[in-house]
Amino acid sequence: KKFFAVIGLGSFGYYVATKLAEKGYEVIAIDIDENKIDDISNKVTHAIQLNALDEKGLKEVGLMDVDVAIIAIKDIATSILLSSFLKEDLKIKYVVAKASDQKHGKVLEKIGVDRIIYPEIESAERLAKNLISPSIFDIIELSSSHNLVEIKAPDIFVGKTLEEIDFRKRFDINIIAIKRNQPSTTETYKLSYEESIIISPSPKERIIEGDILVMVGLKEHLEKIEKL
Amino acid sequence: KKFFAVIGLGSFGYYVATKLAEKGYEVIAIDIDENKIDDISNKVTHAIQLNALDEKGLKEVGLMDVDVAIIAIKDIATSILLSSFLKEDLKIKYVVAKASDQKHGKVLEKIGVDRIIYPEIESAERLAKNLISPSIFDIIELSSSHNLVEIKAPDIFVGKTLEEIDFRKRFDINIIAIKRNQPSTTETYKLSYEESIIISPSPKERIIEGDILVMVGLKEHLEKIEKL
Ligand SMILES: Nc1ncnc2c1ncn2[C@@H]1O[C@H](COP(=O)(O)OP(=O)(O)OP(=O)(O)O)[C@@H](O)[C@H]1O
Ligand SMILES: Nc1ncnc2c1ncn2[C@@H]1O[C@H](COP(=O)(O)OP(=O)(O)OP(=O)(O)O)[C@@H](O)[C@H]1O
Repeated sequence: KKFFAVIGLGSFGYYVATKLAEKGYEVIAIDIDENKIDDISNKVTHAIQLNALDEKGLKEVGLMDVDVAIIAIKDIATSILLSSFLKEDLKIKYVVAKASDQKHGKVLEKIGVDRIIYPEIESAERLAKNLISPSIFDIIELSSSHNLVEIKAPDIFVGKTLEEIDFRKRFDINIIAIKRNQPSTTETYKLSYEESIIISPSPKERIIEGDILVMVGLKEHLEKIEKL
Repeated sequence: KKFFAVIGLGSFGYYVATKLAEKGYEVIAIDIDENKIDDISNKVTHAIQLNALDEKGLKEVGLMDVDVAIIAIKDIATSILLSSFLKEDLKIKYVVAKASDQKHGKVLEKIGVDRIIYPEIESAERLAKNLISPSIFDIIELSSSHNLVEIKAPDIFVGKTLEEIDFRKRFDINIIAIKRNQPSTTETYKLSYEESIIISPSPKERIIEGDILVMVGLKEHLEKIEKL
């Protein structure tokens, strides 16, 4: 299971750290401000007061062992120096950093940060799209009658093809994808970390033990499947 | 077509305003800072320098005529006073406000703001979910071979049922929804502003002129349909 570090505990960093910890992952949270450390200490694996530029300190708390580091500090200079240290010196495989604007983001990309987050820009674009025309996925989430759910394939489906099970006729639901665990063929966290996703599976697709079915349909119909 | 106002042009407000304007909507952008107004003036319908608490000024620029107002100011007191003015005095139908934290958000809800946005919290949750396991929709967006597209139904499909067209066999794609314009039965902007969405349509669903097909499939297959 992945081991995460979050450096910088403003709203963004705090919520990333606590969300991951809630889902059962090991999280080390770092901030220069002792109050932030006190607030979060019972919610994460380790909360440590440190300056993000204290390279010796970061090494001592075992930061090179993390799989993913998230830099949630606005200050451009600090985030650039820290990103470079985490990628180049500590060789952390996957580094995510929050950027205040495109200029900041471009520099982070150049020094090899794996993923840049622009919280305000992303929320702004989602809101604008949503005000113009609610997206299908928002509809599915907002719809009081429909749901999009993921469930582990019930035993009675294992070994059968989608066609044989005939989800639409029997349950009136649409399987829009199957998530399947397979040894990962790439090192990337971006798409298929230990998991491949079969989008829009063919009716001839045979279900394997452990498959996760991603389904859309009316709530009462989905509940029937969940009871199998 | 909807008429929007955005008050407060930090990153969040600036991007909401420019995104809406790019899509062809009328946008009035307001900020107390003249530099922000200069930066945005050629990108929106009207950019006006005003204090958000200047009720007389807001009335004079015609703010009561907007359909949707977006308050993108962090300061809690200002955003609360402004929200109350826009809902109670100007009777603006749909007001969206950015909130810095849950406490701020709760007060805005109490005074009737229609939708609260928490940019940092939302981006943090999306990132956390995405780091744990890329969601199907991120996969579809990130996948280099698959796409999720929406297209206006080609003439040759109008009047036919999905079954008759047989998308899967002929094109190997999955229609996960149909967006259809119908007179709106509710006043809400939240779900179906002039548009109903048929999720996971039945094979017997007949396509009407103007239907928007929401489809998932391999890029080259989707391109075939787009050429019809
Ligand atoms: N050099 C540093 N070392 C460690 N922590 C730092 C350093 N500089 C800033 N921080 C911490 O980073 C956190 C985030 O601060 P920042 O100024 O980036 O933005 P913010 O506006 O609080 O963030 P958000 O938008 O996520 O709410 C703060 O808790 C701060 O104490
Ligand atoms: N009373 C006011 N009237 C009009 N504009 C205001 C008022 N107070 C602040 N603003 C404007 O609101 C904008 C947003 O400022 P704010 O302090 O909320 O946050 P920000 O950190 O710049 O926002 P973001 O997180 O979106 O980048 C600024 O451009 C500022 O000039």
